[in-house]
Amino acid sequence: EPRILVLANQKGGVGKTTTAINLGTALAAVGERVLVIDLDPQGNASTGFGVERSERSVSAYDVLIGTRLAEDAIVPTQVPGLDLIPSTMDLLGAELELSSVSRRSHRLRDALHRMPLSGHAREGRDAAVSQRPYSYVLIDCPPSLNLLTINAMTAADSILVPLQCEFFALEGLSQLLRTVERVKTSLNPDLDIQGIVLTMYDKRNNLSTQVEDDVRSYLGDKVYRTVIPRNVRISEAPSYGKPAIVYDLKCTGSQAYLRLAAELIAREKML
Amino acid sequence: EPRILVLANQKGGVGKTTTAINLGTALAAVGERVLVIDLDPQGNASTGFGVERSERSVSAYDVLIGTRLAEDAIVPTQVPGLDLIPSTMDLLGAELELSSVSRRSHRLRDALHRMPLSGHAREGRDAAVSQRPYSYVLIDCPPSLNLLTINAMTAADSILVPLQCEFFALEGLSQLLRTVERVKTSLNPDLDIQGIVLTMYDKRNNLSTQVEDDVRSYLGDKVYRTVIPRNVRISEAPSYGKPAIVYDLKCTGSQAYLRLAAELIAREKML
Ligand SMILES: Nc1ncnc2c1ncn2[C@@H]1O[C@H](COP(=O)(O)OP(=O)(O)OP(=O)(O)O)[C@@H](O)[C@H]1O
Ligand SMILES: Nc1ncnc2c1ncn2[C@@H]1O[C@H](COP(=O)(O)OP(=O)(O)OP(=O)(O)O)[C@@H](O)[C@H]1O
Ligand SMILES: [Mg+2]
Ligand SMILES: [Mg+2]
Repeated sequence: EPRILVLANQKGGVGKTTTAINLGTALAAVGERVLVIDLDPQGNASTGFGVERSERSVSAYDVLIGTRLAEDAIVPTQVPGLDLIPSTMDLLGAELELSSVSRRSHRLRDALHRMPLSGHAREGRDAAVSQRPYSYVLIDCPPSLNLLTINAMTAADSILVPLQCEFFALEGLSQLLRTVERVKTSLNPDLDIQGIVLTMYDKRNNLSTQVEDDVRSYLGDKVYRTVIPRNVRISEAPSYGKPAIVYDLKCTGSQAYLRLAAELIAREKML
Repeated sequence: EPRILVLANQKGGVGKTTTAINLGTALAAVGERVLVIDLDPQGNASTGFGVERSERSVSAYDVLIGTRLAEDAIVPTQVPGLDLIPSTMDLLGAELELSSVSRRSHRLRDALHRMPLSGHAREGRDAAVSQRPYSYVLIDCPPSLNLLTINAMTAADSILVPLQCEFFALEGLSQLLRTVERVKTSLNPDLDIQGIVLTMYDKRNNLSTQVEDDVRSYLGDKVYRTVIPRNVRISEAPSYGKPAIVYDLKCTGSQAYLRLAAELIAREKML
């Protein structure tokens, strides 16, 4: 069974999508089989993997609404061993469309349970989608605690929280932790915080160090030792439709995401 | 009648709150009377003005739901001439609570129309809230196109779009412009784009210049000449509960927001 991790934080612009793309790519680079699910109507994760809008004929929206099976939405990406369920703007309407449907918070969980997570391609769809089962599923979420994020939290084993080293991002952390508790009590008792990843860390500025000290003293070992530095190559990569690791493997950002993948695998083994 | 401007962009972390706080403060500094409405459940604008959670007993939530009048929610801030309608996490529940209420998209518009926008303080509430009428109302929104943002767009005369100089932020612009058209046709025919403000501009990196060139060639005069530079003093200020202009008037970020206020006033005169 794959480990299902959700990248969640209602604070905007903290690095959820960048982490889903580059952690996913790094995990695939070390031999794991990865499925990334883009649950954000903005579709930044889909764009970051170079999947054009025209290639998203079946998407996460169809899976949530139930008109398509999850495996029908899977597309291969340029990263060997990493597949994607892309997103379209239709997701904007999902919350309203599902408002009176039963088990509306469980739509994604139910869809993934029905899917043989071996990632097998549909007949003739795309032989490139390899037959090996997924070991990791990463779900990218929009910046809010809406039905899409609740669906992701209900489907997931655990939450990876990207945390920008800024004051406003720190302020939102307690709100996020409270929401996790609520989802754990009412929808998904197995849900826990897998870890907190500090992103856009700038060692030249005091604020980053202050936020790091605060978070480590407050959450201890839950905070990853690996810290992702602010690195312009990371923000350039999506304009080429490539993960940073593919665009510039040697840059400090890519190297940090490779270390993050190694630390994640080590932490998972300890569970 | 005050000009009602909404700071909207569904892309997260682009500088909506920072612009609401510092543009508002800059407008007050040159003699305008300003009301900032915090419509984001995160409550970052309220925190950025130093209004503690304990001082938010009446908030934007109560105004939207209709249990309190808008003027009951107004609190003065440390900035002379600038008042605030604060936000609390209750706003997270507003969308669901209003889902079957009539005119649910017009709740904020109707509440502001009932309020004598002279900002008069309730009996004995707080004489510090001055008697002069507001000339500007700025509404800060969450990073999504949900009912809260739709309420703000329905109540507003015009939209000011903070745009981070990054690829993903550029990708979201066309989605935002489409939503504005939809709100204009169905809810608020007067709504227009007042302008686009480039934020977190870093002249050392090509991406910022590329995004600027793209946006100026695509939207021409709608894009403000004033560009807000990336400046660490801006992100430090909220941890002291102060606008950057109060925290460090001389820094490049504060100076840019003062120029932005001057350009905004000049553009408004041209209308
Ligand atoms: N380590 C980094 N160094 C430099 N830029 C970064 C880094 N991580 C992310 N970015 C850039 O910062 C911006 C915000 O990151 P990203 O879009 O991944 O955040 P998000 O949390 O997914 O945003 P949203 O809340 O809108 O979904 C993007 O333009 C991205 O390219
Ligand atoms: N010009 C700037 N220079 C440096 N840091 C900035 C600048 N503008 C904003 N920031 C910082 O970047 C982060 C994002 O800005 P802000 O919170 O204002 O964006 P937002 O669009 O309101 O985010 P959200 O989508 O979560 O509401 C904040 O931590 C803020 O302090
Ligand atoms: Mg994202
Ligand atoms: Mg904000």
